[in-house]
Amino acid sequence: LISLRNIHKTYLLDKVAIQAVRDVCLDIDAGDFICLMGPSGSGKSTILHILGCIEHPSSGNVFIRGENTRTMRDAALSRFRNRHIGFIFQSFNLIPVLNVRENVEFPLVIRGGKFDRDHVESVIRSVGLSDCMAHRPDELSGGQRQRVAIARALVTRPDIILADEPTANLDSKTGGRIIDLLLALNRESGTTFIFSTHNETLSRYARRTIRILDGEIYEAAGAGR
Amino acid sequence: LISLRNIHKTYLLDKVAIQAVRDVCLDIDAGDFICLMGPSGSGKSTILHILGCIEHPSSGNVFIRGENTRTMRDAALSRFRNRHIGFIFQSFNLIPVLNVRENVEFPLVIRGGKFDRDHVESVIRSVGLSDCMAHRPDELSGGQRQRVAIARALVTRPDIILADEPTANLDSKTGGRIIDLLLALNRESGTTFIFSTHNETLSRYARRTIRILDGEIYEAAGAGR
Ligand SMILES: Nc1ncnc2c1ncn2[C@@H]1O[C@H](COP(=O)(O)OP(=O)(O)OP(=O)(O)O)[C@@H](O)[C@H]1O
Ligand SMILES: Nc1ncnc2c1ncn2[C@@H]1O[C@H](COP(=O)(O)OP(=O)(O)OP(=O)(O)O)[C@@H](O)[C@H]1O
Ligand SMILES: [Mg+2]
Ligand SMILES: [Mg+2]
Repeated sequence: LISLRNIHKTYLLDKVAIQAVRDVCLDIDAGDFICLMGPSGSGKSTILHILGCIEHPSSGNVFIRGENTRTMRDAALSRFRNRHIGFIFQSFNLIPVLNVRENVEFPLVIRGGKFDRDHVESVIRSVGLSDCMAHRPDELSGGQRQRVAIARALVTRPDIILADEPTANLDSKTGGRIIDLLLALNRESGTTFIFSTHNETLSRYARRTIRILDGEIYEAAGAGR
Repeated sequence: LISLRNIHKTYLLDKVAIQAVRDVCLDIDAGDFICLMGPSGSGKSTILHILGCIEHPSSGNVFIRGENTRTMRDAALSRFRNRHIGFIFQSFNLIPVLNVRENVEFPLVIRGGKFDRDHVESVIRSVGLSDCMAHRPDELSGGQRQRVAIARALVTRPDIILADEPTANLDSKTGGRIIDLLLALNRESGTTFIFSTHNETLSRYARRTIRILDGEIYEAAGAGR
């Protein structure tokens, strides 16, 4: 479904080159449930952004369903991303002037056309925020904002969800419910999940666990495959 | 050191009253190391903000060293806060246009007068960010931003540090180092700590653990006191 081949990502900061990601090769298959783990600063967010085509690698190639993203026009890449990928950001990226309902509806509004209000409400209910639909982000707790970001990624029913530390701000009970929700989507709808986490307990739910250290990835050989 | 008496905090949202904190009484003594735990949305951040005099309760009283904050002038309250309290925010609140070093120095710059550059660098080193001093927040990983927020709270050597989920974005190893750092400050300098966390392992380090549920607090009777 998504393939990374020899991906490098280097940031240049005052003439110092920071190698965030080094020679990463990774294959994601449809229906996968993958956990990405590693220390702070090791490159998890960078890899997720490259997988989601939100950021370009410095070198190497990204293949989406066999097609090289370098040969795709910007418009085609955006269309693919909007139709097939849902992203849960580490810092949420909610729109401050919109309330919970409007933030969750936003990707559907962007798509244009009518959308199902009941579906939006049911997604908001599934993350436990039915009582907060009129709140704006600054009127929510940290964990509530995280859940709005999660609901927003789910509402378009994407084929692939990239989740950057989706339970970091949640207590274990609420976090557990979110993971059950994602597992159910994976089982019942075949949604592909790649999530980064610092929580070892979470990795036990994943079919594959990929470790990352200083921009390089390691996968236990044959684990779960 | 800080006392909360019958604290209520109610938010009004479209004529609906949200009781974030209900009738909370809490005494914090100098040198305490207190953990505040509870589900997402239960009121942890609100209580920390009230303890730090960043937010006013809807009713009830806050006493700082026996003095009722209601009788203190704004200027005196600000002065007390700047001199004695360090705050680590759940969403970091870093200044985007300043780099790591400048963000960490900021409270010292606000205070005026000369400050010790070596001290600033040693605090940055203690949170593991010596290699990132020239980065701006948008050039940092989530866990690196969290550590800048922590360093900034430590640099003024406050008597009281209020930490809102200080390790949420950190892997267990980095998070463990941060907690060791805070414990050392508590032991060696007598710094008082109150931190909220979702991490049960962290609560074992605390001398007192206070549970919160729907805005009401529960403390195990006699636990650690
Ligand atoms: N725009 C940038 N400029 C320079 N360096 C950057 C930039 N963005 C990220 N980095 C660096 O790239 C490295 C990897 O960052 P990344 O955000 O992928 O880490 P992470 O694994 O997600 O960490 P965390 O667990 O703390 O969120 C870090 O060392 C970071 O400082
Ligand atoms: N400005 C506001 N207006 C309305 N309601 C608010 C406002 N700020 C917070 N709340 C509500 O107050 C309650 C407590 O929020 P608080 O941020 O203290 O929770 P928390 O325990 O820190 O949660 P988390 O673990 O998710 O960070 C939540 O239900 C939240 O929706
Ligand atoms: Mg990250
Ligand atoms: Mg909070």
